[in-house]
Amino acid sequence: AMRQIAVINQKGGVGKTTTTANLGAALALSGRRVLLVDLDPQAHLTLHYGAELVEDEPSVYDVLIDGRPVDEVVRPVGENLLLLPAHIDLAGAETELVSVVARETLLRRALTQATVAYDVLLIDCPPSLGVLTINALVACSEVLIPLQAHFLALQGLSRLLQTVALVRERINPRLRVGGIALCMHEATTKLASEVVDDLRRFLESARDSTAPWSDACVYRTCVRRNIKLAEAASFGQTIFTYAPRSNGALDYADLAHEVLEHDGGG
Amino acid sequence: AMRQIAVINQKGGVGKTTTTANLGAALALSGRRVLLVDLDPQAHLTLHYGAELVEDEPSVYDVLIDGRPVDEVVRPVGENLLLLPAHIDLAGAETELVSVVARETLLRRALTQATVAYDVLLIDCPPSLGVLTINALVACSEVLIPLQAHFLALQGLSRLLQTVALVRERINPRLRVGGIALCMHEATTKLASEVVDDLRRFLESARDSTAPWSDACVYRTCVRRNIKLAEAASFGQTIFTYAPRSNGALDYADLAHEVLEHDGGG
Ligand SMILES: Nc1ncnc2c1ncn2[C@@H]1O[C@H](COP(=O)(O)OP(=O)(O)OP(=O)(O)O)[C@@H](O)[C@H]1O
Ligand SMILES: Nc1ncnc2c1ncn2[C@@H]1O[C@H](COP(=O)(O)OP(=O)(O)OP(=O)(O)O)[C@@H](O)[C@H]1O
Ligand SMILES: [Mg+2]
Ligand SMILES: [Mg+2]
Repeated sequence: AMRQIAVINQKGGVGKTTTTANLGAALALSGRRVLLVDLDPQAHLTLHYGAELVEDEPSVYDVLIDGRPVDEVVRPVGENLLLLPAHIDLAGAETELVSVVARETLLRRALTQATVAYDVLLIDCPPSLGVLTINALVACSEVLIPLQAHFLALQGLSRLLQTVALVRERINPRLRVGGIALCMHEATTKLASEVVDDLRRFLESARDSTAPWSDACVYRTCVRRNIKLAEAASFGQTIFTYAPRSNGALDYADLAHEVLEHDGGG
Repeated sequence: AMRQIAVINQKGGVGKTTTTANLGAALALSGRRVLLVDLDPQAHLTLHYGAELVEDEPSVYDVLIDGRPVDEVVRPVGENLLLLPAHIDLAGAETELVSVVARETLLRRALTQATVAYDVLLIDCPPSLGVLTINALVACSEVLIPLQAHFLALQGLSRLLQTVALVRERINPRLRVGGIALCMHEATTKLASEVVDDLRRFLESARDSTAPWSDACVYRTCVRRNIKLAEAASFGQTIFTYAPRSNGALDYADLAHEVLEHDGGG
């Protein structure tokens, strides 16, 4: 079954882009056809693939605002790997789309009309719960939440889940939370183990409910803190090209296996 | 002279809130009267001081949207330390203020009318360059940029500086960049030293220009990565209360000395 996954967390700097880039690459290496969408005006996913746009090249901004076909804008960035790039002008979307009818469904409609074939869609979101992130929640059937096991990073989780519940109730009934991926993980710190315990307890308590996170898990694979993941981005490469035997490569390969196994929604 | 400092970087998770909370506390310990403003809808600075708001308590949202006086909303959070707290409803400001006349000057006007006395104003901003961050740039005379020495964190700097230049040209002629503070610093990594060299070269090359960053520096004090800084936040404490002899406390005390010395704009 096709997987459409929104990578979301309004907390900044928790590993959304690094996860989208490297999980996408790991899934492509395992033979899946992957479509990556960069929905962050900072265009960091686009940068991570060394695909920085020059002035007139179309981006996801043109898809959302002018209805440009996705097929014309996507570009290959690796074997089994396509990217719908972002550009800085996306920063204006929040205010430009204020009075557009059904603005939350623009991305879903554009992707439905696209003919490019993929097995997995991964959307990298900006650190906010504004109109761009809502577009990703409407376009996808599943949410993956990268999270750093720090107090400030945990704080926003309930608000994020409320937003998911609202989008599911009002616009996208198939939306559910697939799982939480622990990123930049430092397992030996007391803070990390306390936060992880809190998370697992919270998800356990929701098991019998009808909440969109009732069958969500904390993925067993923790992506360990590893400077090579940050270095890879600076070379416009995935961890599998830059340092294929590093912890970062092992962790994202393991996470990819787990995400494929945990196809909860089916 | 009074210092009014906006703590800004649209890149997420680079240490904005941790710096505002602990630099503010260090300045207060050195005898300055400090006013902290939480301008992030995630209200993390408010949380960092354990000052989470209950339902009807006023916040900076009421100051901006309803013109509530700052004097009625600030609350003491320590000796020499006042906080103008945030609340989640601030998330609507971006769209609620779209058609408000002179929306960028709301915070400056509210602070000008306030009678609370302070020597240093520190404003914690959200990870974006939207209307809330612009309000901070208009209200302040100086910008402090927390930055993680990673490639993705460096990428957004030129756009941030362009925004500062635009605000200075059109609304706030006294605005200048004070300095860049390296946060979560891992000095032994090659990536960090390359990024720091790039930064210093960039600022050197701007010395003789009229740019708002022509006398900006990279602060000599690097705030080292130290889990106690994340732990302190989870206890609603500053690093000086939670772990006064840790590297985090030493680094933020040193940074405070440097910021006070480097009173460039005067
Ligand atoms: N496991 C890791 N180990 C070390 N560094 C990491 C790891 N994951 C991400 N990083 C680095 O940490 C920083 C934050 O990660 P990233 O940019 O992916 O987060 P984000 O959630 O996408 O941020 P934003 O909220 O700004 O979009 C980046 O500089 C990245 O290179
Ligand atoms: N020097 C440090 N050492 C270790 N952890 C740190 C350090 N500084 C900040 N942190 C932790 O890193 C995370 C990101 O820091 P912080 O929340 O201050 O960044 P921010 O720029 O304010 O993020 P946002 O963009 O979401 O507002 C937090 O969990 C914080 O506790
Ligand atoms: Mg990102
Ligand atoms: Mg913050």
